[in-house]
Amino acid sequence: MPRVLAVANQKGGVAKTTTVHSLGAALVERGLRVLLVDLDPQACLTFSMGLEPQDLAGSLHDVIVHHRPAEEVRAKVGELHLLPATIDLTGAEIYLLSKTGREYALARALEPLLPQYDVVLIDCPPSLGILTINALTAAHEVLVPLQCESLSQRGVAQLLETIADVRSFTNKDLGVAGVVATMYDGRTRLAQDVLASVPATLGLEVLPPPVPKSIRVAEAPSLSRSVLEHAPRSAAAEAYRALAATIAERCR
Amino acid sequence: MPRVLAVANQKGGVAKTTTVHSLGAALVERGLRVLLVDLDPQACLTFSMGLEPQDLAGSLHDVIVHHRPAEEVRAKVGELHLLPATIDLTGAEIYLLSKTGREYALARALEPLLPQYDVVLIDCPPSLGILTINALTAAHEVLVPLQCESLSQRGVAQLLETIADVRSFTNKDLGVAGVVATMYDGRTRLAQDVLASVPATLGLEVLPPPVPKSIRVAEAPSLSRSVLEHAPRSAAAEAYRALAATIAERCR
Ligand SMILES: Nc1ncnc2c1ncn2[C@@H]1O[C@H](COP(=O)(O)OP(=O)(O)OP(=O)(O)O)[C@@H](O)[C@H]1O
Ligand SMILES: Nc1ncnc2c1ncn2[C@@H]1O[C@H](COP(=O)(O)OP(=O)(O)OP(=O)(O)O)[C@@H](O)[C@H]1O
Ligand SMILES: [Mg+2]
Ligand SMILES: [Mg+2]
Repeated sequence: MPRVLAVANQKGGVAKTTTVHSLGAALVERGLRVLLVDLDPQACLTFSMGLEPQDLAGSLHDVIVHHRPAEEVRAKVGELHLLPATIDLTGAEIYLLSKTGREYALARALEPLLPQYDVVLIDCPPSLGILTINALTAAHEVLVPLQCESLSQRGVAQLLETIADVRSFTNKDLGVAGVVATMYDGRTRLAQDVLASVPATLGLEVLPPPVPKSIRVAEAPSLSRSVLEHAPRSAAAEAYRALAATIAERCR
Repeated sequence: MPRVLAVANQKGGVAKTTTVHSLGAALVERGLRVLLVDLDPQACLTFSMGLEPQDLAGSLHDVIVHHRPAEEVRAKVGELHLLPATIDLTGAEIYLLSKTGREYALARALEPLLPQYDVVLIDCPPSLGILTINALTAAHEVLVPLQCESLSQRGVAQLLETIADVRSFTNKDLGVAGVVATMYDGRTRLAQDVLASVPATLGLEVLPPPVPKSIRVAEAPSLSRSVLEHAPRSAAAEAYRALAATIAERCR
């Protein structure tokens, strides 16, 4: 059975999508079978993998609202598999709000697919709403991308409270894999201080190494590539490979 | 009557909050009376202004859900006035979804305060949900902060569709003031290309100057200051002052 990781942080623009895409690509390089799940109505992961709505057989919206089997909407980009999103997922959020068992919609949809994979990575939107709750309910562990700046750091405490709620009500075994320092600018005191304070202030492990800030990462989405394909020798690509090694180890 | 501007972009981390705070401070420097509205349950603007939930007499949640007068929850930090947010605003979002006239809650709450101000700036969350719809319904114009990278640029088309919807249904006079290039790294081809493509691909005006990427901006929130107070001579502070001059001109 695969390891299911929710990549979550309600602060915007902290590299959730980039981390899901890059880690997914790095795990596939190591020969693992990987499924990515785009749970954001803005569909940035789907776009970053080169898919437009007109290319899709369907999206997670159809799975959640119309109960289509997830396998029917699954897309494949090279060795990476994806359950794609479209803007209709906004409708799924509203639909779920009134449904009993609404936190389990994603977990139920994923269940038939799980035996086919070694790792499932879920890309969450920048909110702690019902879509993120679904990801936390379906996951074994949470991976928290952290942009090492003040506004990003303070949200993590709120996220940890939400994780505690999910443990009480819908997923008692939910763990926290740790924090990944993203778009890290090691030359600034601010980033160094924020990173150094994580174990003490948040009580979380920092999974090494930090992913350095690099224009190669920002360039990749418009080329429909992950940074591992766009700039395979870059420091950022190597950092995501090292993180993938850590995660692959934990997934045994 | 004041000019009401919604600062909106559903992409996360594109400097919506930073732009509201910095522009607000710059407009106050010019002697204008400014009200800031924190419409994000993550309350980053409220935090950046040095306010914690325990310091507050109340928040926008009480105004929207319990119909408290906005004046009762208004906070003052120096010359800047603020309608603060707390995480309870998540509850306001759910409350509004089932209410008739739900798009007008903010407009109604602001109305009694408007005569006291020259400019009102509304900080939106990273979504196109009911809170952002409230901001667009209450505003004269939308200001769109744009991080000059691919994932941020593609969301603006979606935002423009939402603005068109609001014009059809709840605010026929809603205008778009233009795009502000935020955290701009002028040395990279990517940022230059994205910025240059805005008029052609999005049909929007770019309000000069771009706000340069600067560690001074990222340092400011943890010191409860805007970049204008923290680093008044920095290029980023000067850029926000120039933008404030442009906006003050349009607000006559
Ligand atoms: N290591 C890095 N170096 C430089 N740019 C990066 C890096 N990681 C991510 N970025 C860029 O930063 C921006 C934000 O990243 P991303 O969209 O992955 O964040 P997110 O947390 O998923 O955002 P949202 O909250 O909107 O979903 C993107 O333009 C991305 O390409
Ligand atoms: N010009 C700049 N230079 C450097 N850092 C900046 C600049 N503008 C903003 N930042 C930093 O970038 C991060 C994101 O900015 P901010 O929180 O204002 O974006 P946002 O769009 O409001 O995010 P969200 O979508 O989560 O509400 C913050 O840590 C902020 O301090
Ligand atoms: Mg994302
Ligand atoms: Mg913000």
